[in-house]
Amino acid sequence: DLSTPAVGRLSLYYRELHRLLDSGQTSTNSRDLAAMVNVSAAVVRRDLSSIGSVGRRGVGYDVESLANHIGAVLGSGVHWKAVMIGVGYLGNALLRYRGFERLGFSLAAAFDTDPAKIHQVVGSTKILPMDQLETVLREVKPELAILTVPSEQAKEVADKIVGLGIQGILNFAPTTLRVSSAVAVINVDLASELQQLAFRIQNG
Amino acid sequence: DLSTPAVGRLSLYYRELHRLLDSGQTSTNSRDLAAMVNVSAAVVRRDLSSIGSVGRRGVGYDVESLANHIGAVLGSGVHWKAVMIGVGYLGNALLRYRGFERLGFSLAAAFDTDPAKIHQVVGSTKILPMDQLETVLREVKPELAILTVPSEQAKEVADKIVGLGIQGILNFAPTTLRVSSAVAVINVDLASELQQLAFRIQNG
Ligand SMILES: NC(=O)c1ccc[n+]([C@@H]2O[C@H](COP(=O)([O-])OP(=O)(O)OC[C@H]3O[C@@H](n4cnc5c(N)ncnc54)[C@H](O)[C@@H]3O)[C@@H](O)[C@H]2O)c1
Ligand SMILES: NC(=O)c1ccc[n+]([C@@H]2O[C@H](COP(=O)([O-])OP(=O)(O)OC[C@H]3O[C@@H](n4cnc5c(N)ncnc54)[C@H](O)[C@@H]3O)[C@@H](O)[C@H]2O)c1
Repeated sequence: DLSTPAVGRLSLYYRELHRLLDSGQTSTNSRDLAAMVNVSAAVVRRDLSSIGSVGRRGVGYDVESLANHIGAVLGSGVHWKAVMIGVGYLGNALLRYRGFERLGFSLAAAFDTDPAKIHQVVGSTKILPMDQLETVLREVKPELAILTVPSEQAKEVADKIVGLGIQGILNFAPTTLRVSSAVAVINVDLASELQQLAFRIQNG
Repeated sequence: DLSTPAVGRLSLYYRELHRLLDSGQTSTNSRDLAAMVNVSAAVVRRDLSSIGSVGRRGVGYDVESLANHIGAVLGSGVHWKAVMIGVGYLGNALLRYRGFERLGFSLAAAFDTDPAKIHQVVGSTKILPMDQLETVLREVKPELAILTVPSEQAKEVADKIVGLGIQGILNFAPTTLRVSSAVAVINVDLASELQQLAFRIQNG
């Protein structure tokens, strides 16, 4: 079983291996990979052996096969469909980010309650009214949802999308969602990240 | 010594206590606080006793004094000054977010290399050209920087701001910054968060 920090590191190795692939490098070793993500070489070797990848002594790892193996473990081979609920300032920025597509995530649709936003296209995604949520989710069957609505609305929206089969929520509203434990929720609280940064500086 | 997950939880307790304050509630207990952030009551009690806050049996915690104590531990009492480098889609959204101010962080200035953006005001922050970075940082002496430039530029910009006294960087560019260990760096890789979510669904 992989811990959350280990999964986070695998995803960073995956990102750096793809950067190496783009630059034409075919092999790497745990020391170099460690330097790319600011961890020790021992941590890299432990993470990779926990998913069954052992480097060849003196040669290291083949970049392409290691990237493919990590991708399979992380589920990047699978084509994930996501929807976004709430296309305000943050939603608008996230819809234009190419980083999600590169990992195999496609934003199938976006929804908002603001009549002025309906039928606009942001990035390559069309904004639909919330009264089409049910029809679209039954048809498209996305696994994931990105929640970028105001905090006060987050709970109600989360309940709605879980009821329509969403299995995982990436929540940006600074509030705790209480949904069925069968649904995976990852919270990104950006103000709390800045607070963590201040704490680290204060405690040196 | 507080671990990173514990600091993260304290920041969530802080958020929820302020929500209680806003609604006029004066006391709470570890069971209620636990439910608000989806952890067990035992974890709450352990976290709070590690910063010297012990509830009174049967009465619990005084909301205001607990919030103030956690705020002091997290450094929220101190007035932190931050600058932003790179005001594109993501920077534009973050400059409009009120969540940072509420925790005592003020965005003193924002910088960009795009001439079309210079002297625009976003939220309440004016966008300045990069050739004013040195003058402004020497005058304002911000401790923190939010980095929202493209990955290819992140390293060069990070070196510049560290050279001008920045002590902490909140980095959104999906690349690892190698700066002096005296500087605190927190990386937010949103694509990797989505990958974590997919991993959790795939591994149930
Ligand atoms: N702006 C940021 O950079 C930032 C940073 C951190 C966290 N957040 C959080 O992310 C969320 C979005 O922030 P924002 O700045 O984009 O806010 P915003 O007000 O600009 O956008 C919210 C959007 O949600 C829509 N909406 C409201 N209720 C809805 C509902 N029930 N169903 C569907 N759509 C609905 C609104 O019409 C609007 O377009 C908030 O919870 C905020 O606290 C934002
Ligand atoms: N858009 C998103 O939601 C999102 C999500 C996750 C991560 N990111 C990451 O955040 C960063 C910003 O993303 P974005 O979508 O806002 O990109 P963007 O291209 O819209 O904005 C980048 C801004 O940085 C400015 N810039 C470029 N070089 C600079 C330099 N040397 N000094 C100062 N300013 C400079 C540009 O003029 C532009 O305004 C990128 O690294 C991206 O990978 C963005």
